[in-house]
Amino acid sequence: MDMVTRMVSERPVVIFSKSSCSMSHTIKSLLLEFGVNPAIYELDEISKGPEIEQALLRLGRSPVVPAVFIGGKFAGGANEIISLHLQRSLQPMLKNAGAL
Amino acid sequence: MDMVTRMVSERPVVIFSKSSCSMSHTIKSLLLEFGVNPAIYELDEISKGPEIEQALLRLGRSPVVPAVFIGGKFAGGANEIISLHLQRSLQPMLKNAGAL
Ligand SMILES: N[C@@H](CCC(=O)N[C@@H](CS)C(=O)NCC(=O)O)C(=O)O
Ligand SMILES: N[C@@H](CCC(=O)N[C@@H](CS)C(=O)NCC(=O)O)C(=O)O
Ligand code: FES
Repeated sequence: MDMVTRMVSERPVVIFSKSSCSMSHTIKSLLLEFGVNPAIYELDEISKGPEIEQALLRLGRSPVVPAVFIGGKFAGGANEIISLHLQRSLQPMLKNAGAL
Repeated sequence: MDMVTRMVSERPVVIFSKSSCSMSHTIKSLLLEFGVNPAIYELDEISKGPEIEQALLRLGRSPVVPAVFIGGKFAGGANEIISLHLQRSLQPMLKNAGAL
């Protein structure tokens, strides 16, 4: 199991972010407002950041941040999470993953 | 006259951006839709990028990008430009600066 697969299966919601990125900030705030308690990895602040970034790029996630995993599966970047929210399907996804 | 002051007086609209930043991309697209022809400086791609970034930080612009100057004066970052647009005051500003 590679590093990212292991990290995303540890919590119902996992967010890969950069602290200097306002789009990442927007997505983190949106998910926190639902009351979920995501694992947040700031790739520009943690020592394994560059390694995780490479792993995400290998998974085909480019550009890299924000990247949101729900229930161990890639749910999307900023555009996808905002669309899911507007279609009112984000809350059921979070519930099914046991995040709510 | 410092470097940034000189750069922003050369064209009616000047945008400091980073090519890797989706918020910068949004603001560039918004201004291009008005039909203005801004000078765009991608600070992560040009050799003087770090020097310009330092000059913008010294002017008090933090976080740095996007930074929009209209008629030689600082008009704001993403939040300010979006608010000006929603208040319908962006178009008159662009007209007064001779950008439209
Ligand atoms: N449309 C993408 C935008 C993602 C994006 O552009 N991410 C930028 C930061 S805002 C990025 O990862 N840039 C490369 C980098 O920062 O290393 C989304 O919906 O998430
Ligand atoms: N709220 C600010 C957001 C600006 C912002 O957070 N900019 C980020 C990139 S999205 C930045 O400059 N981060 C530091 C850097 O990239 O060096 C605005 O309205 O422009
Ligand atoms: S780096 Fe600017 S929005 Fe992400």
